[in-house]
Amino acid sequence: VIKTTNLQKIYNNSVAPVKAVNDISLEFKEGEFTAIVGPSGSGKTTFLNLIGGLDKPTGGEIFIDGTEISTMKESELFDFRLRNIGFVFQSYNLIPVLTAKENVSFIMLLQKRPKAEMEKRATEMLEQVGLSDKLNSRPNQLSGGQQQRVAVARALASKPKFVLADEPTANLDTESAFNLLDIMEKLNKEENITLIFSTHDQRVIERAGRVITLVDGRVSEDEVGSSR
Amino acid sequence: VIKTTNLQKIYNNSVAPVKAVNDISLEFKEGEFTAIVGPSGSGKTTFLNLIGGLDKPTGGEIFIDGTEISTMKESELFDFRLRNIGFVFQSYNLIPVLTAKENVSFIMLLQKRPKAEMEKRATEMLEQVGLSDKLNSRPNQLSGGQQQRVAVARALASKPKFVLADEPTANLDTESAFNLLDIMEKLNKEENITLIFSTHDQRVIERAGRVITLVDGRVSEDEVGSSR
Ligand SMILES: Nc1ncnc2c1ncn2[C@@H]1O[C@H](COP(=O)(O)OP(=O)(O)OP(=O)(O)O)[C@@H](O)[C@H]1O
Ligand SMILES: Nc1ncnc2c1ncn2[C@@H]1O[C@H](COP(=O)(O)OP(=O)(O)OP(=O)(O)O)[C@@H](O)[C@H]1O
Ligand SMILES: [Mg+2]
Ligand SMILES: [Mg+2]
Repeated sequence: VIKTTNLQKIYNNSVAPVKAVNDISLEFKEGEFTAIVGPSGSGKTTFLNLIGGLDKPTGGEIFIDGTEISTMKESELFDFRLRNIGFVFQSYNLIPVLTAKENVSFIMLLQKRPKAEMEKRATEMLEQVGLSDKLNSRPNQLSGGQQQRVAVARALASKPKFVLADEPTANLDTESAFNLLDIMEKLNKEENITLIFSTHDQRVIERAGRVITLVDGRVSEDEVGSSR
Repeated sequence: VIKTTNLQKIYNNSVAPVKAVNDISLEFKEGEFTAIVGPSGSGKTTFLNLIGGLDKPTGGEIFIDGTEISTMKESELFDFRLRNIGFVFQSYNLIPVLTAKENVSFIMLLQKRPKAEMEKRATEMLEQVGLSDKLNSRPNQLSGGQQQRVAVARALASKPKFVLADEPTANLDTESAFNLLDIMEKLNKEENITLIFSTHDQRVIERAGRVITLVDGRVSEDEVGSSR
């Protein structure tokens, strides 16, 4: 369902070239819940950005449902992402001038969903992550963990086929983190949504069905299921 | 050494007033290592910003070494902070156009330290947090955890009397987090630097000498020492 072959990303803009992603070949099946772990700087964000179509590789291919995306035109890729992928950024990337509810609706607006459905979904999602009293607050009126939860609500609201989340619980206390995981697991089981998280959080790692460890841009371990 | 009496911060800019900090009276002794914990939105960042002089309270007083800071003039407060407080922000607040080394030196530059000393300290600090190969990289060339470590190096470089850190390990793997804690504890023991961290991270909480729990802007628990 998501497949990479010999994926590579080299940054040439600093003192020495950085092989952020260095020959990664992985397959993710539909409905899998995978945690990608590894030291700070090991390539987790770079890898997620590549398979999420937010960045172009310097080598190798990326297939999503059989479509090779690394050579897609920008507008085509934009539509593809919009219809299939929900992304939670490590630094949230909320739109400062929009409220929490508007930030969550925004994706569905671009998807041209009916206004009433959009409003309802956005409100529901924000209630689910415990922010029903913050619908009309802007990002700078929210705590770090509240912003993170808006970013998660935004990614989930359109029930995308794939949810790629970059350290989605970094700024959350245990109760909020477990709540988020419950929501994600429910979507995973009920809608067969494929979840791929980068994380340092033991609470997330324990609930993933598969754990991939990156070190220096390469896969160093790949463990599945109850053997863990 | 840091003392608050009936501290209050009310935000009046949203739908309903938010009592982010609601009557907090606490004392922090010199050389203490305190973790402030609590649910997302409980007031940790707001409290840290208040005692760090980055925000003004709506009620109550803040004393640092006997000086009441909430009524200080802006320029006076700026100098006071510069000389005494190292702050690690929840969202790092690195200067995008400066390299890692320049970001760390910046504080010491403002403190008018000799250039040679500054360069040496900045390089040492970045080596200590494992970023010796990133001295000349800009923030957008760094991973989330690397940016976080630069923010920590910046706060520690001038060996301030107080280090206030807002979730300083949120984006770090265990090895990097433990390394950071070792550095902080060393400064705590050798230089008697007072450490106050807001955190959700169990790995940090376990090493703090005192744990204060906030709920809805109030202190709900305050546990000290080996009884924990
Ligand atoms: N500028 C603001 N305007 C209005 N409300 C605010 C503002 N800043 C913070 N708040 C609110 O104050 C409360 C406390 O926020 P604070 O950032 O201190 O929480 P926190 O404990 O640091 O949370 P987290 O663990 O998520 O970082 C939250 O409900 C937040 O929405
Ligand atoms: N735009 C860029 N230019 C140069 N180097 C970069 C760039 N972006 C990332 N890097 C480098 O690529 C490597 C991998 O970065 P990446 O952000 O993928 O790590 P990560 O595993 O997500 O780390 P963290 O856990 O700290 O978030 C790092 O060494 C980083 O410094
Ligand atoms: Mg990252
Ligand atoms: Mg906070």
